[in-house]
Amino acid sequence: LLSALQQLEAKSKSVLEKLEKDFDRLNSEVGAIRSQLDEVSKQLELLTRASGRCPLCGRPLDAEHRMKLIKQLRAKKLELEAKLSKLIEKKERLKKDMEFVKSVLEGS
Amino acid sequence: LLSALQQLEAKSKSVLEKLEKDFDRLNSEVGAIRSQLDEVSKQLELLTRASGRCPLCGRPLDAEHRMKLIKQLRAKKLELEAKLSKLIEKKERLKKDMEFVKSVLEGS
Ligand SMILES: [Zn+2]
Repeated sequence: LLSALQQLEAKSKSVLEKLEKDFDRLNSEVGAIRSQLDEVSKQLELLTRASGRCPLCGRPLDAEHRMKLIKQLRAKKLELEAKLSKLIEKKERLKKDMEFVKSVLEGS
Repeated sequence: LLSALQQLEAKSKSVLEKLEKDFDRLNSEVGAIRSQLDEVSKQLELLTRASGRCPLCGRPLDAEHRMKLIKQLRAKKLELEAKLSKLIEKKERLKKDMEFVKSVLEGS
């Protein structure tokens, strides 16, 4: 019996280690997406205020080109927001799994 | 004597009103400069990350043109920061004047 408990403990520890590694990876993915979202909203703000010229390089920018760029950026923003909410859901599930395994380790 | 006090009180009230109007005008100037600073730092962030193309309109942007734009924006940022600190100093002085006049009014 003792060796079965010891095996369970060793197995739970290695599961917990793997879950913690996944959790850290997810955290850095969330950070990368948040910084891309930040860049897209900066571009959207500059473009929506612009008229006639590109607010960054100063070259002429007609209304059609400007609207095309704004549409592309809005689509990118929606895509990034959808990715972000999926990752946050994954993180929550992972957190619950980690708490479960920790409670198994503490109980044993 | 009473009419002299009443005159002082009326004069202090009109001075206070003028100071309060100036204070409000200064506040909106500070807000306008802060939003210009915000726009300049967005442009600087997008340009410093860019390479080869304008990060906003997508057209080719050579290193020389990029460096010229970055230099212009940095100069603009310094100018706005100098303006902002002058305005904040003015606001502080005005606040002290208002408190003095208020203490005169309360004392009479
Ligand atoms: Zn451009």
